[in-house]
Amino acid sequence: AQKLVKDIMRHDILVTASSDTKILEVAKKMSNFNVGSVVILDNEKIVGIVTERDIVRAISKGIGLDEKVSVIMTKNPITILYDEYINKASLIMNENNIRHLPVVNKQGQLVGMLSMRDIAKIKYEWM
Amino acid sequence: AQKLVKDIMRHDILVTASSDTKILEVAKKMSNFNVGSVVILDNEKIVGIVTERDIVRAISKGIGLDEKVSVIMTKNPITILYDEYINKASLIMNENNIRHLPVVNKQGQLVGMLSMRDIAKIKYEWM
Ligand SMILES: C[S@@+](CC[C@H](N)C(=O)[O-])C[C@H]1O[C@@H](n2cnc3c(N)ncnc32)[C@H](O)[C@@H]1O
Ligand SMILES: C[S@@+](CC[C@H](N)C(=O)[O-])C[C@H]1O[C@@H](n2cnc3c(N)ncnc32)[C@H](O)[C@@H]1O
Repeated sequence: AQKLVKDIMRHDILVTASSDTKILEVAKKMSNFNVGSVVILDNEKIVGIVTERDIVRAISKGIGLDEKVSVIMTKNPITILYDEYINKASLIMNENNIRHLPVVNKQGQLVGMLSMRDIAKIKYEWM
Repeated sequence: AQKLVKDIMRHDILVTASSDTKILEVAKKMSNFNVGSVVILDNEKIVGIVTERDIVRAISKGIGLDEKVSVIMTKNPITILYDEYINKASLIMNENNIRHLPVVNKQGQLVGMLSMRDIAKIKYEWM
């Protein structure tokens, strides 16, 4: 049977930050939790996503690390429902050239995070 | 027939830098070429690799961006021969929790770069 997003996603620790958090603080959070992305939540609503790529681009452009993360986040990120098939998640990631999908429930609340590596691991186990 | 690394790797543009390059300059190179990793070469010898994660960790620890990239690079990176099977590259990436493998020839010279996304794309096409 095909696996569902909820079977594969990480849901125990969700690394998030509010949109007025400083870029430096978000970088520290990424390093401390050893993740490549942070979901930006305001009042429990998903307003953006920040990845390592956004932070590297910020410093290459000379954006100060004490600026708010809202300056560099990707607004209104693509998300996926927890009861979707993993194959659909792969399709979305490939078509949009992204590696992370915040996972939501039917109310749009953040319930997990799915990365390309999580999918790669199960495909690898299947080989 | 199983695909080989050389069939999938990127070889047209190799993004490299010398180990005395400043971290900021490496960050700019990553952004300009839109890549997640830079191979560090001294006299055509592979001495290190730097990824977005290394740069984010550097700024989270307060390492100055005008420091040499040798301060933050991973020395003596894991590489793969261009005539290896893709499945072996997947195994190496998964076992070592890495997403990038510099590709070398039998003389140890850099001839390409393979990332997890390059492998994911062909597995996806197969689905
Ligand atoms: C286009 S991808 C570059 C490809 C590379 N493989 C990677 O993921 O780092 C990087 C950009 O996508 C954005 N991004 C990541 N996940 C996203 C998502 N779920 N929805 C919308 N944008 C996203 C990031 O904010 C970043 O600016
Ligand atoms: C352990 S991985 C973290 C996992 C995450 N999926 C990623 O790749 O960003 C990040 C570290 O691996 C290192 N690294 C990347 N490619 C490597 C390679 N081919 N050989 C050795 N180390 C490598 C980077 O320098 C970085 O410090």
